[in-house]
Amino acid sequence: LIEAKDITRTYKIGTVEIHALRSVNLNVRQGEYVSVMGHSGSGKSTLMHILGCLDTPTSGKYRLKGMDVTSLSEERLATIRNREIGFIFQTFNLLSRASVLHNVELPLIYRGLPSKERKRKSISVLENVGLGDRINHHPNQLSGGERQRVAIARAIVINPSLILADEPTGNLDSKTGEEILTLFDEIYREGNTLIVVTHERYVAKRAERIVHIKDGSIR
Amino acid sequence: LIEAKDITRTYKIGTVEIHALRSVNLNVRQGEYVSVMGHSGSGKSTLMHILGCLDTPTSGKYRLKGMDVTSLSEERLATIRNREIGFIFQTFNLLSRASVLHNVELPLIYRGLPSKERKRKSISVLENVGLGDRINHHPNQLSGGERQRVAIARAIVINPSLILADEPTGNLDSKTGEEILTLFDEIYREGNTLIVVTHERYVAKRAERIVHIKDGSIR
Ligand SMILES: Nc1ncnc2c1ncn2[C@@H]1O[C@H](COP(=O)(O)OP(=O)(O)OP(=O)(O)O)[C@@H](O)[C@H]1O
Ligand SMILES: Nc1ncnc2c1ncn2[C@@H]1O[C@H](COP(=O)(O)OP(=O)(O)OP(=O)(O)O)[C@@H](O)[C@H]1O
Ligand SMILES: [Mg+2]
Ligand SMILES: [Mg+2]
Repeated sequence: LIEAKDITRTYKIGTVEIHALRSVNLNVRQGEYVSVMGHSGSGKSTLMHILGCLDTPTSGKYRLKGMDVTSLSEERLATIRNREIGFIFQTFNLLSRASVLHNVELPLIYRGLPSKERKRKSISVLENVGLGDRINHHPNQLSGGERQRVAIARAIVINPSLILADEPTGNLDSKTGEEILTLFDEIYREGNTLIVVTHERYVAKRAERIVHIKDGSIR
Repeated sequence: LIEAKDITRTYKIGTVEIHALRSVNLNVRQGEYVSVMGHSGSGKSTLMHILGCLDTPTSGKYRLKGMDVTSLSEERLATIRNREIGFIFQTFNLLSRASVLHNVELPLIYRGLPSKERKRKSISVLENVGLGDRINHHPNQLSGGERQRVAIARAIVINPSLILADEPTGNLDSKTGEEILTLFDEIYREGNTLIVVTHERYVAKRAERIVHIKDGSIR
């Protein structure tokens, strides 16, 4: 599914160059469950954004489902993101002026689902993450872990074939974290692909294999 | 140092009442190191905001250093916050348009420290959290764990007598987390008071005792 070859990503701050990713190679098969670990600042989120078509590498090639992503138009990339990929951001990225329900409905609105069906799907997934009684709250009326779960719900409501989760349990106690991992297991059993960045070993161990990143390189 | 008596905090969403804290009693002595654990949504951040004079309880009494906080003016509360309390927010709350260095200098600017000294102190504390080479970045040019460490640096640069840390290692790998805990140990050895909310057991075990919160109550 994923073939990332010699991916390099460099940022420039003034005259200083930061090599966030250095010639990274990563292959992930359809239906695989991979976890990614590494120190703070080692390049995990940068890698995830490139895999999720949210950022382009400075150099290197990224093929997703056989398509060379670096050669696609912005519209085509947006379509792939909306249809194929469920991205859970490390910092959630919720709409602060919309309700929890509306935040989760948003990807279904983009897909043209009728109102009744998208409400039903959204409420169902919010109940699955334990937020059935928070659907009318706004993000600033939620706890940190509740916001994280809204971000998770929004990513999985479209039944994506690829889940990219960036520290999905960083704000969750282990019991609530286990509930999320149980959901991920279900998604995995249905033949979908999961890549989960985590700093918690109990989360990493649920995957088939663990990829380690250090200073922008996969070891 | 802290005497919280019958603290209740209720939120209203439409007609629904949410009992975030229910008659919570908590005493913390000067120089104590306490950790707080509990499920997502159990009331930990709500409690921390009240202890940090950032929120007022719906009912109950909160005495800090013998003063009845609920009877103080907003100016007096602001002074206490700026001088006595280092608050590390679960969602960081950094100024996005200011550099990392400026974010950490801010509390020292409020205290009237001269520019040379506050730069020196800020750079020193940023080096202590491993961000010496990130001082000119803006928060959106940092990783999640780097932003968390800026929030930590900003809280400790004033040498506060009370540290309130809300999930300070949520975005940190265990090695970087240990470096932060080592800093906390130093602050503790100097006779200061620490209250640390965490969902990670290795963090909680560093404290003298663990307080458990469930559905807004301390068990
Ligand atoms: N402004 C608000 N309006 C309404 N409800 C709120 C508000 N802020 C928090 N809540 C609710 O109060 C409860 C306690 O929130 P709090 O942030 O204290 O939880 P927490 O223990 O810190 O959770 P987490 O571990 O997820 O950060 C949550 O269920 C939340 O939905
Ligand atoms: N926009 C940017 N401009 C400059 N440097 C950046 C930018 N974004 C990230 N960086 C730097 O690139 C490095 C990698 O960042 P990344 O967010 O991928 O790390 P990470 O592994 O996800 O870390 P964490 O575990 O703390 O979330 C970091 O050292 C960071 O400072
Ligand atoms: Mg990251
Ligand atoms: Mg919280």
